[in-house]
Amino acid sequence: MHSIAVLNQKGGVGKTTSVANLSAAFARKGFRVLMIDLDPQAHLTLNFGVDGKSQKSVYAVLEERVSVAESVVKINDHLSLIPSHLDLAAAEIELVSVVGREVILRDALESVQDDYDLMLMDCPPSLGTLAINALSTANEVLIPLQPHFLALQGLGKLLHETIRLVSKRINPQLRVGGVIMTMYEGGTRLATEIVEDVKGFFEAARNTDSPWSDALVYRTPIRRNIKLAEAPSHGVTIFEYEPKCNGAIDYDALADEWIQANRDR
Amino acid sequence: MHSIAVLNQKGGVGKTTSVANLSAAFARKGFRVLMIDLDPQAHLTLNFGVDGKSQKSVYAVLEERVSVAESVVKINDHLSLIPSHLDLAAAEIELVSVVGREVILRDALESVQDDYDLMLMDCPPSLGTLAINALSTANEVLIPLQPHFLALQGLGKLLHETIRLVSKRINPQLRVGGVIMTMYEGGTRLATEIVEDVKGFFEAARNTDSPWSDALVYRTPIRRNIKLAEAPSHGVTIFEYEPKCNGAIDYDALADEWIQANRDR
Ligand SMILES: Nc1ncnc2c1ncn2[C@@H]1O[C@H](COP(=O)(O)OP(=O)(O)OP(=O)(O)O)[C@@H](O)[C@H]1O
Ligand SMILES: Nc1ncnc2c1ncn2[C@@H]1O[C@H](COP(=O)(O)OP(=O)(O)OP(=O)(O)O)[C@@H](O)[C@H]1O
Ligand SMILES: [Mg+2]
Ligand SMILES: [Mg+2]
Repeated sequence: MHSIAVLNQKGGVGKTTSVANLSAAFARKGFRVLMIDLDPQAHLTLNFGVDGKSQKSVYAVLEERVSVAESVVKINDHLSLIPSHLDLAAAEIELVSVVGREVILRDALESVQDDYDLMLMDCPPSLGTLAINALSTANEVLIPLQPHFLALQGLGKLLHETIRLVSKRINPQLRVGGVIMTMYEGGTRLATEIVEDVKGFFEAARNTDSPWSDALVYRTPIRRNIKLAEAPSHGVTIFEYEPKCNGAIDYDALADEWIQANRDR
Repeated sequence: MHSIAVLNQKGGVGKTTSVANLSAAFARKGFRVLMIDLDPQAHLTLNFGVDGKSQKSVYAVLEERVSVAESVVKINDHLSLIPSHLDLAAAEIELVSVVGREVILRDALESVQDDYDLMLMDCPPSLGTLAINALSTANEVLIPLQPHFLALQGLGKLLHETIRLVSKRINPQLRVGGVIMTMYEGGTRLATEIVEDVKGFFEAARNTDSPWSDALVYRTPIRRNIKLAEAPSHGVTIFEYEPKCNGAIDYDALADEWIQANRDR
């Protein structure tokens, strides 16, 4: 099972929107997909119209009160979700002194390994215990990035501090799959410059032994499109809401690009 | 001294952009303004080209290693900044068991009360110790809000959980000054609907005794404008970068609206 952590500590860069719509794109192509909402804001959960205060949430899984199988909510035949809980922020504090707190999620998921082809984890805008659980579970990180000032600085911190440490101390098989340009405003000088900077960053890492030495800058940008912001208010993804708009085209193309890149992995 | 916390736990809604440009707008009108960067990402600090790893940061103030006066960096005659530090995230953890941790900043600022007319505090996208310090220090909260799905849900949590508790247990003089519509895309149904919902929310609170019973929904929206995203990469605010663009017009108009609203307070 491909296990993908979608992470960027910068807020509002399209992590949740990418998890919802990439997962739906993969599901429409026939993959069995499990989404996991690891954000106390529970936006992924609420975007699908699922209860944000269920007793069988990822919070209960992390506290070992329910099994993963008990927590899973079926969205459709190919798409399922482990919901978050609006009190999940407390877990960051409660877990602080639990031995092996970084790998609780990974251990819990072993029981459903064969039930899914792809697992996507939506992370909060922070690098605490919840994000670390995602990174310890994942074999790949996808990083949504809005090409604005300081995007590169945040990326550097995420890679050199957090991902490097998790890869070294907890999860040696963790790779950075790549960066997804989100909320992309084509034709602006800012976007063009930042994309070039990000490409240069990864070029420089090509022959090192870092977990991002073969990371891609995905060619498909996710263009700014108000439909992507509207779909959640109807409890659906872009593919149910407005399947012909740029948002749907972009996420579907991105899914195809990921499949191509991972065919041989 | 008017002391304003700029807070919303939702990421990427324009908190930092609002602190930088509102502060500059007030400074240009002759107010003596102190900005405080309480975000470990230190984006406000970096947006002004100030060192994000100074030994005399807000981190050092919170750990009582330097005084506020020692930490202040002068941007221009009317605008100063207490910078953040990229390691500030550790403060959230280190301060957990310090008695009276919520009011360290407030106590430290007493020494400079008479040196400034306005103080604006930039908060991280979370409701932890750093945000609580801002709320315990402030006499007013301004809430930047992107009119997207779940904006109202985040607002409800911010008010009913965090602001209500700080007002009740630590800072009874705390008021919610109002909500600022940011990244506003005029002509979209989503923006129109969410703005109506937010107005309705505050209408319903009008005659209650909550800290937001006289909160405004500021009439001036901050329109989406790429210039606002470009200015920081030049180390300046919108007024130096592109003084005639919509971003400058909007933040200047918002500053005037605030002054009008607060003339009698
Ligand atoms: N390409 C896009 N075009 C227009 N709006 C978008 C786009 N992508 C996301 N949005 C909207 O922008 C807002 C922020 O996106 P989202 O919540 O996915 O970011 P996030 O990184 O998950 O935020 P957080 O850090 O708070 O978890 C949401 O209201 C979302 O609907
Ligand atoms: N009105 C606007 N038009 C266009 N871009 C904007 C606007 N306001 C802010 N931005 C850009 O959007 C991004 C997010 O804004 P900003 O960093 O101010 O949000 P924030 O709420 O402080 O984020 P965080 O939660 O991470 O602290 C930045 O790159 C900023 O330059
Ligand atoms: Mg999110
Ligand atoms: Mg900010």
